[in-house]
Amino acid sequence: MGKVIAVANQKGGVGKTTTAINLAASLAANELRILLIDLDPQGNATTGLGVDKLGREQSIYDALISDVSLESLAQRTPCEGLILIPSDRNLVAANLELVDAPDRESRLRQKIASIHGSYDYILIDCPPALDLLTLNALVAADAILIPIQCEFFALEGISQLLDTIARVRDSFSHDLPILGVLLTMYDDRTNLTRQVADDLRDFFQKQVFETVIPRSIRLAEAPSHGLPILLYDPRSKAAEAYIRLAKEFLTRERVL
Amino acid sequence: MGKVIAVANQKGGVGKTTTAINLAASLAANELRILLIDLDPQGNATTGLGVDKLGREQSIYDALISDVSLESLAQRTPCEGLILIPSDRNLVAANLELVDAPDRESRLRQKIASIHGSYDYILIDCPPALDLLTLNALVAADAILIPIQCEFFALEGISQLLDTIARVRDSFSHDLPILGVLLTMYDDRTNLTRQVADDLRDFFQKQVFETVIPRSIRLAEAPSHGLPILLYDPRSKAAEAYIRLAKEFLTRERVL
Ligand SMILES: Nc1ncnc2c1ncn2[C@@H]1O[C@H](COP(=O)(O)OP(=O)(O)OP(=O)(O)O)[C@@H](O)[C@H]1O
Ligand SMILES: Nc1ncnc2c1ncn2[C@@H]1O[C@H](COP(=O)(O)OP(=O)(O)OP(=O)(O)O)[C@@H](O)[C@H]1O
Ligand SMILES: [Mg+2]
Ligand SMILES: [Mg+2]
Repeated sequence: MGKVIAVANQKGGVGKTTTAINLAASLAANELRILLIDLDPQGNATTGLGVDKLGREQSIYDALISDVSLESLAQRTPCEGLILIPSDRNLVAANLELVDAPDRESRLRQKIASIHGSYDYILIDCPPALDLLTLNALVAADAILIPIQCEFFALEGISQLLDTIARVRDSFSHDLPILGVLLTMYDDRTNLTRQVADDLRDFFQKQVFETVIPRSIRLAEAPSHGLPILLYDPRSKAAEAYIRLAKEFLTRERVL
Repeated sequence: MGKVIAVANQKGGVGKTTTAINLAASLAANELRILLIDLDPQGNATTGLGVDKLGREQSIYDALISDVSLESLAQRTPCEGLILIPSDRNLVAANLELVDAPDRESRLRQKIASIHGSYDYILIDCPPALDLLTLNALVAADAILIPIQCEFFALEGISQLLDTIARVRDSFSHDLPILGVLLTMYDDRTNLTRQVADDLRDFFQKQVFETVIPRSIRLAEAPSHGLPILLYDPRSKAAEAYIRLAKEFLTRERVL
């Protein structure tokens, strides 16, 4: 019940939001009750699901900083079975405002505790930083899913991310296994992609998902229509990839 | 003398580091003395120029947090005339450690004041966040260069970035003009790229650089050799684009 998965990688632009939206939508298509929490001040997961940011009074920021409940923030999305907790630009301030709070890293975990039972899975889309927002996601998470582009700079950030995970395990005596490493924007025509993918498979071994997400312009177009790929272009290679990923996710999750 | 340019955009993976490295190298090739400061804890600009991160005792972190001077951190790079101030993973902690410091946003500006005279231009590669590190860069900068991918999510972050720039102007009575908006990873075969580019040109008008950086695998390969594109593949379209950008940069900068 209510397994929490953080979608995180401090390297920017590696496909965190695209994966959070499309995996959440594909899981919901499997008759599962899914919650997606947008923890990025940019609010890309919110807009990518067609949910309005501007007219909103409250967002995940208010749940972190005050006693607003997650239930009260829940928004429907174009996908049946997928609920979103939206973000907004106030979230930028949370990193500074939480610094002196006694339980600054566990605010999100406390809030999620009250809604665990209503969902099968809770996904958290993280910002591109190892900041207090991402730490809140890691402390709240039962496992972490790491999207990675097959490019040189993407390799660099891995050791910092693994260090942060190790720190969360030690300071919060919190297991936080890696559910999987997902290769995104995969372009098998280039040597660079194949070389980096080989390095990643050597390093992470079985933790690398079999499913690979191909580079596909349809994925980049879908958010401008406020739709996940499953609804925007269900027969595309990208939609098939995320449907396969959802199946592999469920298999891996059950043996964690 | 010593004009400071922040290369910033909180959206991740838009080509900030690639632009900072290759513009710096192209300017250095014009017989100018260039300093590149790596202000991102990921340290991609440091590795992308072949400078070792691990063996290092001190980095930009020490200059921000203690009385270490920038001069003492200067590292040679493969490019004649281009000096780097390296980053390292300690920089992640700077955001929290600077919070209570009285002059927390102007640390970098103070440090740069002592080396202004030794360089023609000082470029700062920013992390993908509107955090204290990026604020330090904006307060220290004479102008900002904004790399943008022509994709839907890239449009979203613009208003937050412009708000932050406006806040810096007000609170620090610091005129921070936009030197230019650079379209990166431009793929003119897709409608999405052309549509987003049109939107950006409508919005930013003349602030958009004429020079556009094409999507090119050679650019993504170059950092794994620790070289800017100018040295890795000087006859590539990408190298030509950054050489053109350097010329346009100099023209724009002179009329600021
Ligand atoms: N497989 C793919 N093929 C093509 N484009 C993609 C793919 N996945 C993501 N994109 C596009 O690449 C860009 C970066 O992806 P996305 O925003 O999901 O990454 P992110 O890691 O969430 O970025 P940030 O670090 O800013 O949060 C977006 O414009 C997105 O539409
Ligand atoms: N014009 C281009 N064509 C192809 N690949 C590019 C281009 N520019 C950058 N890249 C690659 O895209 C990825 C993202 O670029 P880069 O790391 O420079 O962006 P960034 O904005 O600095 O990211 P971050 O937000 O993590 O700091 C890198 O792997 C880089 O090699
Ligand atoms: Mg994102
Ligand atoms: Mg970068």
